[in-house]
Amino acid sequence: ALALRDVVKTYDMGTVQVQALRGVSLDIARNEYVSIMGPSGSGKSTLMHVIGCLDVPTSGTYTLEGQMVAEMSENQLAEIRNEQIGFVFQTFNLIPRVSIYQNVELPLVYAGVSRGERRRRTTAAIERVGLADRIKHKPNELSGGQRQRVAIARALVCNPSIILADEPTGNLDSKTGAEIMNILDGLHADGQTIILVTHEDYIAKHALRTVRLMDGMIESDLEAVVS
Amino acid sequence: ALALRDVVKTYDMGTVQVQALRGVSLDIARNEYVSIMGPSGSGKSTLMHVIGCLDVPTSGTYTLEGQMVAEMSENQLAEIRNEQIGFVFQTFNLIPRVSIYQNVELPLVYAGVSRGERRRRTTAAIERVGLADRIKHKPNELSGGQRQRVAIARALVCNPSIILADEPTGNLDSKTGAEIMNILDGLHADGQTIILVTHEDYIAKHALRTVRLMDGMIESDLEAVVS
Ligand SMILES: Nc1ncnc2c1ncn2[C@@H]1O[C@H](COP(=O)(O)OP(=O)(O)OP(=O)(O)O)[C@@H](O)[C@H]1O
Ligand SMILES: Nc1ncnc2c1ncn2[C@@H]1O[C@H](COP(=O)(O)OP(=O)(O)OP(=O)(O)O)[C@@H](O)[C@H]1O
Ligand SMILES: [Mg+2]
Ligand SMILES: [Mg+2]
Repeated sequence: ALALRDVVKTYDMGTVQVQALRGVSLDIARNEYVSIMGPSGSGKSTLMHVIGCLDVPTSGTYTLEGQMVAEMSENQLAEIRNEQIGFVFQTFNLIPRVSIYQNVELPLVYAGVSRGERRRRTTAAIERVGLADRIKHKPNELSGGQRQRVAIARALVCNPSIILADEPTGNLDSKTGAEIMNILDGLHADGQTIILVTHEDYIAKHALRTVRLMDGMIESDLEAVVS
Repeated sequence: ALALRDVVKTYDMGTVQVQALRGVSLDIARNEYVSIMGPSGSGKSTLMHVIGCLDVPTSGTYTLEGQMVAEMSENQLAEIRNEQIGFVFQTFNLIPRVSIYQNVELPLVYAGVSRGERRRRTTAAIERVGLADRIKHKPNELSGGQRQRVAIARALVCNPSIILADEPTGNLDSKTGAEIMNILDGLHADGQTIILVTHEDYIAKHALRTVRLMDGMIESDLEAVVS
């Protein structure tokens, strides 16, 4: 489904350069379930942004479904970001002044889905993450874990084939976290590709392969032992 | 050190009322080490905001160091929030357009600390959370876990006697999280009062007492068994 070759991402800070990714090569096939782990600052979110077509590598190539991302048109990229890839951001990135209903509905609006169908899918997504009774709240009228769940609902509402989840349970208690993992496991069983960043071993165990980053490079890339 | 009696916090949403806290009573003595746990949305952050004098209860009383918070002057409250209490927010609440150095320095500026002393204490706090090489970065030029550590450094820079940490390791890998817990354990050994919200049992175990919330009420309040 996707292939990165020698991807480098450097931030130029004037006096110094920060090398967030230092030559990452990675293949992920369709319907894989991959966890990405590594220390704080090791490049996980940067890698996810490259995979999600939200950030351009400084050098190296990224091929998605057989096509070089660097050669795609703006329209193509917009559609990929909105409909093919569902991104749960580490810092949620919700729109502050509108309700969570409108936050979750937005990708469907961009996708040109009809109003009745939008209503049906938006309410279903919000119910699935247990927030039906908070549907009119704005993000700042929610708890941290509730905001995280809105970000998850929004990422899933277009039924994307690739789900990128950057620490989706970081703000959730174990029971609510388990409910979210059930959703992701179910999507994987339905054929989606799941890539999730996590700091927790017990979350990473839901995946079938674990890629570990260290200082912007892949330190290990291991299939899970099926026991 | 602090006493809450029958604290209620209600949010009026027009058509419906959200009862975030439904009558919480709690005593915490000086130099206690308390963890607060409970499901997403159960009222933990709301409780922390009341304790931190950042939010006023709808009813009930809050007494801090023998004085009713409702009777304090604005100046008194400002000093408490800035110098007596160090608050690590669940969503960090950093100032986006200035460097992390300026973010961490700000409480010292408000406290009227001299420039040389501010420099010394700000750099020490930033070094203590392992971010010396990121000192000129702005918050959006940092990883999620790095931002969390800036929020921690800022909360500690005035050497406050009460530390309120709302999920301080949620975005950190286990090694970095352990370093942060070492800092908090050390502060407790020095005599500070530590109150931390966490979803993780192994973090809660650092505390000597665990208060569990459920639907805005205290479900249990237990001293740890020392083994
Ligand atoms: N400004 C607000 N207006 C309306 N409701 C609110 C507001 N802030 C919080 N709430 C509601 O109050 C309840 C308690 O929120 P709080 O942030 O204290 O939960 P929490 O225990 O910290 O949850 P989490 O573990 O997800 O961070 C939630 O159900 C939330 O929706
Ligand atoms: N815009 C930026 N400018 C400069 N440096 C940046 C920028 N964004 C990220 N960095 C740096 O790149 C490195 C990798 O960041 P990234 O967010 O990918 O880490 P991460 O592995 O997701 O960490 P965490 O587990 O803390 O979320 C970090 O050291 C960070 O300071
Ligand atoms: Mg990250
Ligand atoms: Mg909270």
